[in-house]
Amino acid sequence: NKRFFVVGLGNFGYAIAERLTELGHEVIAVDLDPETIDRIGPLITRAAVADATDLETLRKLGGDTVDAAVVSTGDDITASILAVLALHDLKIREIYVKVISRDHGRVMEKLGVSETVFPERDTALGLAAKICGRSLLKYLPLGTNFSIQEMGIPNSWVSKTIGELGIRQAYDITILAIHDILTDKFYATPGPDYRLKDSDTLFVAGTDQALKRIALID
Amino acid sequence: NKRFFVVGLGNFGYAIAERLTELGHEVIAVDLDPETIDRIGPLITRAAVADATDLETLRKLGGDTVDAAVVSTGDDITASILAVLALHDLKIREIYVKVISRDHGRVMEKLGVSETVFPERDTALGLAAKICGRSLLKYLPLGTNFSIQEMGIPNSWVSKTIGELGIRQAYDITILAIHDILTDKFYATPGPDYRLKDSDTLFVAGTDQALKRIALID
Ligand SMILES: Nc1ncnc2c1ncn2[C@@H]1O[C@H](COP(=O)(O)OP(=O)(O)OP(=O)(O)O)[C@@H](O)[C@H]1O
Ligand SMILES: Nc1ncnc2c1ncn2[C@@H]1O[C@H](COP(=O)(O)OP(=O)(O)OP(=O)(O)O)[C@@H](O)[C@H]1O
Repeated sequence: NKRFFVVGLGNFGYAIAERLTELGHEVIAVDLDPETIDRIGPLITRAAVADATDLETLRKLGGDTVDAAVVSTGDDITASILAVLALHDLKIREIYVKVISRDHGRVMEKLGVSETVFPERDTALGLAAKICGRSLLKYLPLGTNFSIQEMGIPNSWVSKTIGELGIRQAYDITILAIHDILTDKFYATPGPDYRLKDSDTLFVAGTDQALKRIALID
Repeated sequence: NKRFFVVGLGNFGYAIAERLTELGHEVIAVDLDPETIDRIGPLITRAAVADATDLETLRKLGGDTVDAAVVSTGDDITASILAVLALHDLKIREIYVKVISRDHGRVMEKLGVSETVFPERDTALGLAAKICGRSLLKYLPLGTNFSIQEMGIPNSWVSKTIGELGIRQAYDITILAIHDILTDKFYATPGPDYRLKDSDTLFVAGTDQALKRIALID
């Protein structure tokens, strides 16, 4: 099992601190709000009211002993930057940051964090795909950057065969199976001659980047 | 193409209004903030400064002609409820709501909305699974007769390439990814030239019969 540091316990930080603990890992969390710390205290390894921009405070709490950190200080962009820099000083190399704007994301990429998430935007893109009738019905992570998802057929793929579309080469994803909604049949490992219908859904697997790309096709 | 109504243009509402437009649909959006409306105006079908809790205002803007609506009024839970009720009065049956807490979600379920999203929480759960590097799988059923499993390399496959072995054709399974145990790297959708090592494990997908057969190979 691993040890994680979570900075900032808004909805996102709180949920991830809880979830990592449920998954059997140790979580140390800090936040400026005593009520939040009191609420989460019993649920995780350790929680403290503290300013995460302060290097010595982080070190005292064991911030230098963790495998990875999550930074989610909400609207306070400066705090998120200072917290990332403090974590770098403690030699924490795996840092995930919840950002609140594209520019915030760009700053974090410049700082070399492992990954940024932008929940409002990421979820909006996912819901948009769904409500146009192209659903990402299931999403299953398989490893650090590899997952499976179920998706509807992009309009431009309807009536074409898998071979014609050259999906694996073009998008770097594998089609595991086709679910024919009308007959409720599964076609496992479909071959290149399978012709896609708009009533099909696909189970596809690949890296998150590849899966994001494929969700954007019309 | 479809027509959508978006109520509230925070990060989520703004992103979904933009994205639905990119996907070729019509979007009518309302918000209380004139600056936001000015910014999105040129990008979508129609944008207006308006209070979405007012039925007549929504009707005047064409709210009764849309296929579906998205409600994302942020912290104002009461506004979100009144907006949903107004949309119901306009006979809009497909309504998606961005909620800011579990209780907010429960209210929306009671109101019978199509779906709620809770971006901070949904994204946190997704990231948690990722950063534990958890492959959830030893064996994962995806449908009534379709599953994924993780397996070691049969001795007879070591040092052969995927192409040489003709695995898909011979065994009717798909190799989703190779997990190189020594480097802890995942190789998604490996190509035919990938040469198998005895320290690899494979994530394979197929019917249960196919997976059973493959487990018996030496
Ligand atoms: N320097 C800091 N050190 C520790 N915690 C901080 C610091 N700055 C801000 N925080 C904490 O980060 C949290 C951010 O939560 P807030 O609800 O503002 O934003 P958020 O990340 O947008 O939340 P959500 O995940 O709900 O969208 C607050 O609880 C705040 O106390
Ligand atoms: N009654 C209403 N009618 C129309 N718009 C409203 C109404 N009430 C609130 N809004 C709008 O909803 C938007 C909500 O955005 P805000 O940034 O507060 O929250 P949010 O949904 O949490 O944002 P984000 O998606 O960035 O997390 C605001 O721009 C506000 O003007």
